[in-house]
Order: sequence, then structure tokens, then C-alpha cells
Amino acid sequence: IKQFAVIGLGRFGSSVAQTLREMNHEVLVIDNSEENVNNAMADGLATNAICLDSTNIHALEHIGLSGFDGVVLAIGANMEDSILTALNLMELKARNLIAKASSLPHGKILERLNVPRVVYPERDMGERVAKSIAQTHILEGFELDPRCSIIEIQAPKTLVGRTLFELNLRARYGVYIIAIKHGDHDLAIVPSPDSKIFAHDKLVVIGETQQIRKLIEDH
Amino acid sequence: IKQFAVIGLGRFGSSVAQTLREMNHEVLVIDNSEENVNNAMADGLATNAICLDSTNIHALEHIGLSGFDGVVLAIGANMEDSILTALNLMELKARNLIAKASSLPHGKILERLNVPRVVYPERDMGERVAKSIAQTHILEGFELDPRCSIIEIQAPKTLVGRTLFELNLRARYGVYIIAIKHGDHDLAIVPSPDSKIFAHDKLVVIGETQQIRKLIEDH
Ligand SMILES: Nc1ncnc2c1ncn2[C@@H]1O[C@H](COP(=O)(O)OP(=O)(O)OP(=O)(O)O)[C@@H](O)[C@H]1O
Ligand SMILES: Nc1ncnc2c1ncn2[C@@H]1O[C@H](COP(=O)(O)OP(=O)(O)OP(=O)(O)O)[C@@H](O)[C@H]1O
Repeated sequence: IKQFAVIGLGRFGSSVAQTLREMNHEVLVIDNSEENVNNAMADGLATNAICLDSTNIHALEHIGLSGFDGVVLAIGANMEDSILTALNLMELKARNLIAKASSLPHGKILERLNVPRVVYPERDMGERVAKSIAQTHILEGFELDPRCSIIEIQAPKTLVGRTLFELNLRARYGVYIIAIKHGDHDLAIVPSPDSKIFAHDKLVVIGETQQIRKLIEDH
Repeated sequence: IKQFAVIGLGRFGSSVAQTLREMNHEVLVIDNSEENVNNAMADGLATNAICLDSTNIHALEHIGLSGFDGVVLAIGANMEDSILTALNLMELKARNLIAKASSLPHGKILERLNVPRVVYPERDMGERVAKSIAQTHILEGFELDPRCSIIEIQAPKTLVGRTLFELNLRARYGVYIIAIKHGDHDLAIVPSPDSKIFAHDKLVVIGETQQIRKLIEDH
């Protein structure tokens, strides 16, 4: 069980708080709107809540923020308040500070203040949404390095009915199928060579990203 | 090469457009601000740009939106304009429509209009940020199903210096190491049993999420 502080109860900050609570961590929320603070407690978004203006360092001093496992600065639209608050948090030695930035210049200023991590929610989600509409065959995954990935794909139709041994993907593409999902309840991890691929199965593939793409296109 | 339309050049919409352009797709951007449209073309965010009010169906009729591979509705703050635009897009039979919602009620209304996919950028990024600060050992990954995951972790210190064969993680935890990253340029996929784990290596593990967590805690 860890202890986190979230400053700013907009949509991003509220979501951070709620997710941390669902993971059973302690969450202190801070906002200068009485209503937001009360709603946060009522909605179970926090274990503690304080109504204060985070640009005022004296208001923050006695909370013991340097003892928290992490602090999330979630004031976006009000750049001045965000930057003043970041300054305060750095002076109070907040650990593992993550700050949301509402624009690139905003983020650069936060970085100049040595905020260890700056996030751009709208920009990052824009990238994720773009990739998902442009690559409809890719359901999930991440890059291992610039050349290789782990990707979950819908089983290409022409692979259906074949066994892994027959397909010999390792020799033909240098990729491995490390999991096969059949329906909602049937998951084979590191499937045996005699495993068969059925229609609508999902395959988790590891290997060179180019080669995985080629595998999909060839089929 | 696919063809997409993005309506609304806020941070989210601009990021969608830019990412699609970086993937070499054709992007038409639509916004009712002349300045945003001109900046988008100047910044290379789009292959085409039109300044129009998307709540006016006549303005949208002759663009041929139903022929695009996807349409992203990225008007957030102005809920009324977002909803009226969604109505128009559904009537014009736009395919693969994704709309950003600025709140849960906003999203529910879009769903009632049968918008196939609604996204909540601030809320989703809040979840991602919360998980990353609460689970500092997890670098990347995704769920295969409610019980199993593929997770990239920093190699636990007490595993360092051991080979996969010695560690016998499959027998002890039922998990498999499917990749080892050594530094920036050394990636072993489906490593052999005699592979050694070095300090600062990153391990990609597949198996029951609980068991992976146990592996990390035991070490
Ligand atoms: N000086 C301050 N001290 C404490 N709380 C503040 C201060 N300034 C703003 N806030 C709070 O921060 C919260 C988030 O601010 P705001 O809505 O401007 O950010 P946002 O980034 O646009 O939000 P979202 O996460 O919804 O995109 C608000 O609830 C606001 O009351
Ligand atoms: N009726 C309309 N027709 C065309 N464009 C519009 C219309 N209404 C708003 N827009 C454009 O949509 C864009 C995004 O709108 P807005 O900034 O309100 O959304 P947002 O979701 O808050 O943005 P962000 O993605 O930055 O969070 C703006 O550039 C605005 O000019």
C-alpha cells in the first residue's frame, strides 16, 4: 500500500485518483474548489482531501509531501498555477513528481523546473487513437526496441486450420507465436507445435515488426 | 495508404492528424477556425484542410466522408457542436467513426447516436499514469485476459547472474521469459535456457499476472 497525492481534480486528476484508489493505495487530493474536494470524498476518489491553493507554499508545507510515494500535478488549463505549484513541489522535495502539461511550451517550462516527468494526455491519446484506426489488425502490443515488437493480432484467415508446426513461422518470418486466444476463456501460453489456429482466434506474436507486418500482409 | 478525416484541431485532433501523417496516410482536417486550418497545412499535419462548421450538414455533404477509411471527431469542449456533428456524420454514413467525449454524459449521448467508438483521453491517460506510478517495476505490457499478462520488467536484483535454466521460472511460477533486453542494442527473443541475466537487463515475462507479481516480490 502506497501513498500518493493528486493536485487538481479535473478529468485527468480525478481519473488518476480513482485508479489509485481502485488499486487500494492511499490518495490525498488537493484542489482549491470546495465543491471538487467534497465530491471527491463523496465519490470515493480519495482517502483524504484538502481544499487549498497549491500556489501558496505555506499551505503545502505541513502536508509532508516529500514522504509520499508520488505526487501527480494535474492542473492543466491554468498554466500559471501549474508552474507555480510545480515550483513549490520541487522546493518541498516531492518525490516521483509527474505533471500534466497543456501544451509543449508549458511542458518545456516544467522540464526546466526539473519536474522528473511531464505528460501530455491529449497528445498521447491522439497518437494511440491514430495508430489504432490506421492499423486495424493490431489489437494490442508494444515495441521491444525500434525493430521488434510483441503484437496481438486477429488470426489472418489463411492461417486458420493450420498447426504451428505446419506454418513454421519461425523459419519463414523469424517470428514466434507466444500465445493463442480462442474465444474468451481459452488461452494457450507458449503453445505446443501441434496447436491449431481456429477462425477468430487472436495470436500474440513476437519478432521483427516488419516481419510481423509482412506475415499479416501475406495472409 | 489510407484516407482519414479529422474534425477539430485541438490538441487531441492535431495529434491524431500528425500521427496519421507520420504513417504516410492521407489526412483531411476540418475546423471552423481559419487560423487552425492554415496552421495545420503549414505544419504538415494534413494533406488537405477545409474551414467549415461541421454542425452544418450541407457543408459536409460533398466531401465524400463515407468513402474515408475512418473519421475522428475531435471536438471536446463544445458538447453541442460535437453532438450535432456526430449526428451529421452518422447520417452521412461515415465509416469507423471515433469521437472524443469531454465527459461521461457527453459520451453516453454519442453512444446513443450509435457512434461506434467513444474515447475519453484525459480519463484514459489518468488510468495509465496511475498504473505507472503505482507499479514502478512494470515498464510496459498488456493483459492477455483477466488472469494473464505480458509484462516487461526491470530484472529483479536477485535474478542477476543466473541463467534461465537455473532459475527454472516455469516450474516455480508458471511464467516464461520470452525476451531479454541487455542495454539498448542487445535483444534476445525466446532466449535459450543458458542465457544469463545481467544487472539492469529488462525481462519480458508472460504468464499469470499474480505469479509475475509474486516473482517480483519474492526477489
Ligand atoms: N492553484 C490551484 N490550487 C489548487 N487547485 C487548483 C489550482 N488551480 C486549479 N486547480 C484545480 O485544478 C483542477 C484542474 O484544473 P483544470 O480543469 O484547469 O485542468 P485541466 O487540465 O484542463 O483538466 P482536465 O484534466 O479535465 O483536462 C481544477 O479542479 C481546479 O479547481
Ligand atoms: N462546429 C465546429 N465545426 C468545426 N470545428 C469546430 C467546431 N466547433 C469546434 N471546432 C474546433 O474543434 C477544435 C477542438 O475543440 P475544443 O478545443 O473545444 O476541444 P477540446 O476537446 O477541448 O480540445 P483538446 O483536444 O485540446 O482537448 C477547435 O480547434 C475548434 O475550432
